[in-house]
Order: sequence, then structure tokens, then C-alpha cells
Amino acid sequence: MGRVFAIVNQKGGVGKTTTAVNLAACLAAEKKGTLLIDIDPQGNATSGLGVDKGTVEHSIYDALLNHLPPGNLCISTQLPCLELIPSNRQLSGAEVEMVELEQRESRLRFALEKIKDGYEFILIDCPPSLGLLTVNSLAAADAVIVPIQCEYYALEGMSQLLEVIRRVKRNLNPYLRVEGILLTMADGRVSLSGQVVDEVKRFFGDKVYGTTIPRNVRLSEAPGFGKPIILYDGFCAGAEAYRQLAKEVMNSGHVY
Amino acid sequence: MGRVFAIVNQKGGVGKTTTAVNLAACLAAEKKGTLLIDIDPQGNATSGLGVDKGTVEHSIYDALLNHLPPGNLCISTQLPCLELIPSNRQLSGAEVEMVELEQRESRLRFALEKIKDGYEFILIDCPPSLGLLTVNSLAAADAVIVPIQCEYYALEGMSQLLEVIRRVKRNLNPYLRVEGILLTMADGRVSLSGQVVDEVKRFFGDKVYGTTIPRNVRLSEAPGFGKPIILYDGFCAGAEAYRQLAKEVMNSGHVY
Ligand SMILES: Nc1ncnc2c1ncn2[C@@H]1O[C@H](COP(=O)(O)OP(=O)(O)OP(=O)(O)O)[C@@H](O)[C@H]1O
Ligand SMILES: Nc1ncnc2c1ncn2[C@@H]1O[C@H](COP(=O)(O)OP(=O)(O)OP(=O)(O)O)[C@@H](O)[C@H]1O
Ligand SMILES: [Mg+2]
Ligand SMILES: [Mg+2]
Repeated sequence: MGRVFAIVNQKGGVGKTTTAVNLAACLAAEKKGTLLIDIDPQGNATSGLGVDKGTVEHSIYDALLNHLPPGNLCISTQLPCLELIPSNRQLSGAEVEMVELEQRESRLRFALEKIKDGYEFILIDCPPSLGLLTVNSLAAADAVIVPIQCEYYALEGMSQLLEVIRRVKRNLNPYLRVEGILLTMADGRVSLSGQVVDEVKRFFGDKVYGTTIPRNVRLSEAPGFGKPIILYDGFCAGAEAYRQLAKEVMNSGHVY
Repeated sequence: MGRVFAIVNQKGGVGKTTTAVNLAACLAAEKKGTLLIDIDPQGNATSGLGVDKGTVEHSIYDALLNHLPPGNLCISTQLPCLELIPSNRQLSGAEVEMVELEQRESRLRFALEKIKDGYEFILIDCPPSLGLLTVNSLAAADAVIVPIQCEYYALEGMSQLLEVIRRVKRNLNPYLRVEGILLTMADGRVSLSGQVVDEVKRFFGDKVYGTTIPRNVRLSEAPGFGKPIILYDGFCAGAEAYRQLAKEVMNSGHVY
């Protein structure tokens, strides 16, 4: 039974896509059947895996609005155990188009029921907002992974995010829980970074992953080559950190 | 007649709020009557100016949905010539609530007609999306300032953003134009940064501001103290760059 993780934070630029792409790649490298779903209209996870959004005919939009079975939407990637359901331009209209529909918040959940058993992990890369695409992801997920950048503004949105998670858990998905808080772009030379880390650990306790992702320029170079970090530079600090995170996620072994 | 600038980019974390807060502060320091509007439900511009979102009774939400005159929503800040219309929690429901309303895309435009003459500059800090709040800002604006982070993913969304600007110009606001492209978080030590800068200059030509904002940790520390950079550390590279930008904006003198 596949474990579905939504990678969520309405604050922009905190490392959601970088985490989705690289955690998925590291899980696949450990021979775990993994599916990455790009539900962000920007489509960064799609291009981060080297897929040209412009040539993508079908995307997750078709599962949400055109009743296409999600199994038909999965495409292969450079890694054998990793598949992708891409994003494309159509997705930018999805939120407005879905407002009037029946069960508008649970459409992704119903779609994933059909394919959940085919993978060990399903990761969903969310846009920087708490709109219908993110709510659909929370309704479909078993658990949430929350990347938090080690900066002041990134702390601000936490209570709003937890409120939305609580609301989804109450109304749409009673099993939803917070799998882990991931500290990203941590910079040992910057005192602010350390202060934010302390604050996050105080607020979230043992929900914070032992792995912290350091600021590492190789992580921001890799998308330009359409490669996850383990294929772009497998020996850098960024690749090591995401391998470490994949181990933590694999070992967290909640019973589903 | 106040010039209205929307600060827009659907890519998250590229420096929209940092630019809105610090450009507004530098314009005010030059004795230009300036209003900053925070239309992002995250409310980072509000707290970046030291205002507690939790105690804010009325926000821009009230001008969009409750017909409150925007003049009643302006609050003073630490700088004499700078006022703020804050954001608060209510704003996170605004996009869904506005979908059914008449003239849903032009509500901010109508609201600002009443106060535009009271300021020399009005800046609108937008959320990281192209939804109704951003479209309202584009419909209300004379021009758009687009911060672009010097990283690969930040380049990807440019064509989508330009498409939305064209659409708003065609259907809602024929005077809308791109005032300038601002390169942010430029890091001279990183080769990727230089490549992105070249690419942006090739794509946008003379629309790119001469001023580039360097990556400068003081800019990310200042919000923790609720201060714009010129009040937190007026001599750092970040403060100097935003003063420079303010001069460019003041001198661009388009006829409105
Ligand atoms: N640990 C890191 N070290 C250095 N750069 C990083 C790191 N993680 C992410 N980046 C870079 O920072 C930028 C923001 O990261 P990313 O796009 O993954 O964030 P996001 O939360 O998905 O953004 P959005 O909110 O727009 O979806 C990107 O340019 C990315 O390459
Ligand atoms: N020039 C800079 N140097 C260093 N840090 C910066 C710089 N500009 C912004 N930052 C920091 O980077 C992070 C992202 O910036 P900011 O929040 O202004 O972006 P944004 O585009 O408004 O994000 P969002 O998409 O969430 O609204 C913040 O923590 C901010 O303090
Ligand atoms: Mg992303
Ligand atoms: Mg912002």
C-alpha cells in the first residue's frame, strides 16, 4: 500500500520542489517504486526531472477535471523506479474551474485510490498557496512533509498552514497527519539560521527530521540540467542530505 | 496623480515582499508620499513593517469585499511618508469568496480610484500565484515590477506571467505595462547567478533595472525586527541597493 506524502508550505521558495524531486529520486535509487505528482501550475518538478512541459499532452489536470485514469498519465523518468505525473499550462485554470464542481476538494483523492497500490511512495509537489490544488493534495495524502526555510518570513505562515491541515483532517481526511518538518537552506555561517532552527525545534519537537538540508549551490544548479541532484553531482552535500532524508522517511515506518 | 505599481511573480520566494517593503521605505525616505498595500494572505509585508497581523481589525479584504473606503484602512508606519493597508487572516478566503461576485477582477481598481491622488507612489505586494488577488492588482496598477531571483526555476515562469499581464491589459487595464525587471539575490561568487542575469537581460533588454539587489543576509534579518532595511542597517549593501532602486524608479518618470 503506497504511502502518499503531500509536500506543502504556502510560503514561496522554501524548497518544496527541490525536496519533492530529490527525495523521490533518492527513494527510487533505493529501489522503492515511487511516483511524483506535480500539481503546481509552475511545473518546476516536471522540468526538474528533465521533462519539457510544453510537449506534455496530459497532466494531473486531466485526472482532476477530465476523469482520465491517473494510470494513463504516468510517464517514465531517467530513474528506473521513478515515474512522474507532470504539470502543464492547463493546470493554471484548474482552481477556478473546480470551484463549481461536486466534491471539488476530493477529486485527487478519488483519482489516486486507483493507483495507490502500484507504488511504495507517492509524493505530491504543491504550489505556494492554500487553494484548491493544495487542499486536494492534503485530502489525498496520508501525511504531510513541510519544508521550512531557515528564515524569519518562513516561520510566520506556520500557524495558518497547521490550521488548514486541521480543517482538512476534520472535514475531508481523518487520517491526515504531519509526517515531518524539514529544515532547508540552513547556513551554518548565518546566525539567523540557527535562531530559526531552535524556534522550529521548540514549536514542532520530534516532528522535525534529524536531517537538515544545507544551503548548497549544486542543488540550485541541477534543475538547469533537468536532473535530480544524485544524477547531477552525487557526491555534494545536497545529495548526501537528501539520501539521508530518504533513509529517515523509509525507516519512519508508520503503519498505514 | 499617484503611480501604482504591482510587485508580481508567481514564483515563490524571489524577493517580492523584500522589494515592496524596502522600495516603499526608500521612496518615503525621499519624502515621497507612499502607500504600501499587502494583498498577500501570508501578510509578510505587514509584519515586515512591524505591524502585528493578529491585532489588525481591517485589511485590504474590507475594501475588496465589504465596500469599506480604502482611505479608512490606511495605517501609519515608522516612516512619516509611508502608510500601509495591511493584510490579515480574512484575506485567505477572499479568492474563493470573490469568484461569484460582479466585476470580481476590478474591485481593487475601483477602490483605489478614490485614494490614488493622495500618494505619489502606491506599491502592491502580491502573493506567489496568478489568482484573483494578483489579477486584481494587475487591473489596478499602472505598471508591474517583476523581481526575479538569479536561479534557474525563477526563469521558467516568465512566459506564463507575461501571458497573464497581456490578458489583463487586453481585458481589464489597457494602460498596464512592465515598469521594470529587478534581479534579486544576485551572488557574484556563483556562476549560475551570472548565467541567469545574462539570460534575463537577453529576454527583457532595457526593461531590466540597472540596479541589481545582491544576496545580503541583513535583508533577511531585518523582518525579524519588523524594520525595513534602512532602519535596521542603513549602511549595508542591501540598503544601498534599494536606495539606488528608488532613485531609478523616481527618475523613470513615465507620464501617467
Ligand atoms: N538547499 C538548497 N540550497 C541552495 N539552493 C536551494 C536549496 N533548496 C532549494 N534551492 C533553490 O532555491 C530556490 C527555491 O527552491 P524551490 O523552487 O524548490 O522552492 P519551492 O518552495 O518549491 O518554491 P515555490 O514556492 O515557487 O514552489 C530554487 O531556485 C532552488 O533551486
Ligand atoms: N537580496 C536578498 N538577500 C538575502 N535574502 C533575501 C534577499 N531578498 C529576500 N531575501 C530573503 O529571502 C526570502 C524570500 O524573500 P521574500 O519573502 O521577500 O520573497 P517573496 O517573493 O515575497 O516570497 P513569497 O513568494 O512567499 O511571497 C525571505 O526570507 C527574505 O528575507
Ligand atoms: Mg515549487
Ligand atoms: Mg512575499
